[in-house]
Amino acid sequence: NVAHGLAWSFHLGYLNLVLPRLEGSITAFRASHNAGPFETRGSRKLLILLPLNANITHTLEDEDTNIHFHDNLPDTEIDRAGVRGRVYKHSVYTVLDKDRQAHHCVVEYATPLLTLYKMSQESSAGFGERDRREQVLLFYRTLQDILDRSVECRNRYRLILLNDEHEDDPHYLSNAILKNLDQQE
Amino acid sequence: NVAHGLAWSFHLGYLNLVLPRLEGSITAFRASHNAGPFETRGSRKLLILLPLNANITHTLEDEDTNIHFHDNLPDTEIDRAGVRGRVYKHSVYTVLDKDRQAHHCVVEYATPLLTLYKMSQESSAGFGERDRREQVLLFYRTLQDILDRSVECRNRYRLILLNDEHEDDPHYLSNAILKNLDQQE
Ligand SMILES: Nc1nc(=O)c2ncn([C@@H]3O[C@@H]4COP(=O)(O)O[C@H]5[C@@H](O)[C@H](n6cnc7c(N)ncnc76)O[C@@H]5COP(=O)(O)O[C@@H]3[C@@H]4O)c2[nH]1
Repeated sequence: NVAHGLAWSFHLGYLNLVLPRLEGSITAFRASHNAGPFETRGSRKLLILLPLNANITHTLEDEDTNIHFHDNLPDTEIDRAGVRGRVYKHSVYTVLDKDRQAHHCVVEYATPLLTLYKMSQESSAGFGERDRREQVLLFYRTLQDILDRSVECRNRYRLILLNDEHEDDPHYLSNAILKNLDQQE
Repeated sequence: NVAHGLAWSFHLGYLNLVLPRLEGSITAFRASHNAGPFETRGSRKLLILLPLNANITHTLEDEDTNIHFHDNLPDTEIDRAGVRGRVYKHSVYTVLDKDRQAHHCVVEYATPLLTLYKMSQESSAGFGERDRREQVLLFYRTLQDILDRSVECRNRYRLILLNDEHEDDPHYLSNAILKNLDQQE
């Protein structure tokens, strides 16, 4: 079960490293930015997008005109497996709601879903398009379980499962993100 | 089979991105360094270390006094899954042979093995220490197959499988690396 291993890898090799450092990065970011991001509205959690069809884009603004890249958080450098100062970073986005109010948040897609998507396109990977949706759900549930039991990661993230039946809504993504901000602030 | 998915993830999410760019990074690196690294001896391939026991260290010099960190190659920045300008980099090491001659090479451990190692220590991951060695071999064979069939990655890497029965040899790692340089230069 590919998704099981990818969820563990995502936690052990990424979330477990970056989530405990996220608060510190946001504090350093606010100290160096005048416009007061995160002060009024937004989230200090890492928002992790999980599209059910695993179809990940690399640039969020291409998905929704209410989403704009704001800036990157300061880099975190960690010596990892022989790579000196491997860089881990997150991007801050401004999301406009229907009243044109700006909300700042740290959001990104769950990178391992890109692997699931590409594997389903490689005939030699032994993994088809029909397996993909099921694997995304398995990834989501496994990751939820792991994170629920992780003291270091608690309350520092939100997993946002994205349905793919929204082709006609140009603000589906910003709405999904905003819904997840309201629930916590 | 966790190792199967991790090998695909390592290729699709990393090697397929960085190997085609490696030659360019090394050329840029040599242009900005006087001491002529890579000129006399060394390798322009990415040397990927795979210890059979999946026991990965983060700092190669701690493993062998004949290995010294030299510098990092220039960063590559790629927009990935919502992270703007995600950084990919490699470290260059100087490896001394028994005649104290210095060889430059770009070497690192296969990071997914770290996931295998840590999963074998987490009881909730459903993956024990006995499975680990078998999974490392499966990772190695799967990765070999994938890379053999990849035109973009051909001849730009070497997979170095490391036996773990060498506790008494303080220069096991540098010897393993040097053996892999001779075979190609
Ligand atoms: N968003 C995001 N930002 C990151 O910096 C990052 N780093 C890792 N990950 C994801 O976490 C998980 C564990 O990472 P690991 O390092 O063990 O495996 C990684 C690692 O072995 C290798 N790799 C990827 N990026 C790098 C890198 N910059 N340097 C070295 N190796 C890398 O290729 C594997 C797959 O990478 P991704 O497919 O991008 O997703 C990874 C993976 O799902 C990240 N996800």
